Amino acid sequence: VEPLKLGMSDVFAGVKILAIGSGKGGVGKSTVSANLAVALAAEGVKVGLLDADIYGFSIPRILGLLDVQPTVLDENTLLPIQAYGVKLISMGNFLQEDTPVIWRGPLLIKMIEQFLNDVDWGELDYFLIDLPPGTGDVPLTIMQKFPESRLLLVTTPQETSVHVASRTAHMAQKTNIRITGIIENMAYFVCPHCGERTEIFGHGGTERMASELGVPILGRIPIEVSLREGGDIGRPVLATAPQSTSAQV
Amino acid sequence: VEPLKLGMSDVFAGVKILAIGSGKGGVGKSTVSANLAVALAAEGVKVGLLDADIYGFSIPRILGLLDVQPTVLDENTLLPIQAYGVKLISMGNFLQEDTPVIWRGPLLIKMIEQFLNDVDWGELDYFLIDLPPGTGDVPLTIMQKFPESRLLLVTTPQETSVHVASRTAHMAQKTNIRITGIIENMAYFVCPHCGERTEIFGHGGTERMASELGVPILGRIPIEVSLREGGDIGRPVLATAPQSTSAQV
Ligand SMILES: Nc1ncnc2c1ncn2[C@@H]1O[C@H](COP(=O)(O)OP(=O)(O)O)[C@@H](O)[C@H]1O
Ligand SMILES: Nc1ncnc2c1ncn2[C@@H]1O[C@H](COP(=O)(O)OP(=O)(O)O)[C@@H](O)[C@H]1O
Ligand SMILES: [Zn+2]
Repeated sequence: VEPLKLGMSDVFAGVKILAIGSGKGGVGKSTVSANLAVALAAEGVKVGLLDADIYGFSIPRILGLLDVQPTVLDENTLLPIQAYGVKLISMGNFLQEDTPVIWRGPLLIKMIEQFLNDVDWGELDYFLIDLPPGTGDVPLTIMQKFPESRLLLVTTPQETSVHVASRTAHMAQKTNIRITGIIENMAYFVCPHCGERTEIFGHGGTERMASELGVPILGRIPIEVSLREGGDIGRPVLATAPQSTSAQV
Repeated sequence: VEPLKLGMSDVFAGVKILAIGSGKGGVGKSTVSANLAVALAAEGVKVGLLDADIYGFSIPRILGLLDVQPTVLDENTLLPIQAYGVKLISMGNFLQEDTPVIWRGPLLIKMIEQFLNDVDWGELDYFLIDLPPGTGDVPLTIMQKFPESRLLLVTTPQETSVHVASRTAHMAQKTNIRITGIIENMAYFVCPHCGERTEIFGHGGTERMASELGVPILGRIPIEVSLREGGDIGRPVLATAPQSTSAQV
């Protein structure tokens, strides 16, 4: 494990660090991270949010910040962007939304370190990190740099997602990171025409994973068109589940 | 670009190489890759399938091959696994499904090269590559090693997915890889109770992307519970769309 840069350990000392991960893409990690950050800020908590998905950044769109750049204080320091009471930074604040970041692993880590060291986060109570999919360079670096952090897992109920999500869980266990719990997203769909429920992505996978890992299921979020619409237009819908989650974190 | 190993360029000379990508995870890349491979094989085509998602491998589950290992011919050569007439290889054939692959970039590439060089693929007409999410090490290496390959994009209709998928499209354009077209997945949901349609993930994003890139939409796949179930239990459902797609490829 690389030694922490002195500046870094001061900035985040005493801050509750929560990584939101899954291993599988498209299960709602960014949606949960953004809504959770907004929910915490609404309760008066000082919260920072790092979009650590350098290739697949999506936090700027979810929070309606597509054309906002961070303020440059000097050549080594940036001020994070603020929205809904949340301080945040993302690769999407430096690029057009459709621009590919065609980097190999080491450059990703340099960028993550800059987001951690060169951004003036100020005083924080919580620091949320929206992890990319997979169990590679970025999640590994984050878990090594923040041994005190916790992991919040997000999964959808089907087997494919649950098994890929458990890889991130096992990675956390190997690097001694505590798992706070699991959020099951897209748990069921209520038809707007007839009100009947369909479990499009099945059920039961999350329970099995929770009992295998010995962690609680902190919330279940149904498939809601308003949640998807909110993500597309940049107005995060505080789905009821994350609110109850913020109490649990 | 690293020089191709001599053996490699011989093996894939004259083979039609199709990478299936999206940038965004969870949109159905693996589901489309597996179904497309099975559809091509059903038409008598000799097809190979590489699961290039080393961290998030899911092809073994989708094709019902969880406990199958490739046959070792000698210390440098493996025989690919065969199912449904498709020759395939995946990280999932070497590990338990829940085991995390905690590697940094360079090891990923070593593994991809072994899958390309040390597997005895035999005679092939088509070689399908199921890309991981993102625009990093693996897609970059594949596009550099196979300049003649084509890219099939998979997206779901909502803005977030379309913008992340376009990053992979722009990456392909930068590396002079032709895009064959786009498959729109999870296009709409038909309620099993009342038969009404809901566009859970919106509509219109794919058309905009197709016209911006100047490529056709090759097929639309609705959200179908049977497709998800087939993926969970390892019996690929030949959704009607990929069949019409195999004609287009
Ligand atoms: N509960 C939900 N209901 C409807 N759409 C959702 C829900 N959760 C997430 N989405 C949508 O699904 C897509 C993927 O979510 P995202 O948060 O980007 O996932 P990830 O960060 O895991 O890749 C987004 O378009 C988002 O708006
Ligand atoms: N059209 C569809 N209808 C219902 N479920 C689908 C559909 N396409 C994919 N899925 C399911 O969605 C999940 C994600 O698909 P997957 O192929 O693993 O995506 P990716 O390879 O892009 O991560 C899987 O559980 C799969 O079964
Ligand atoms: Zn209905």
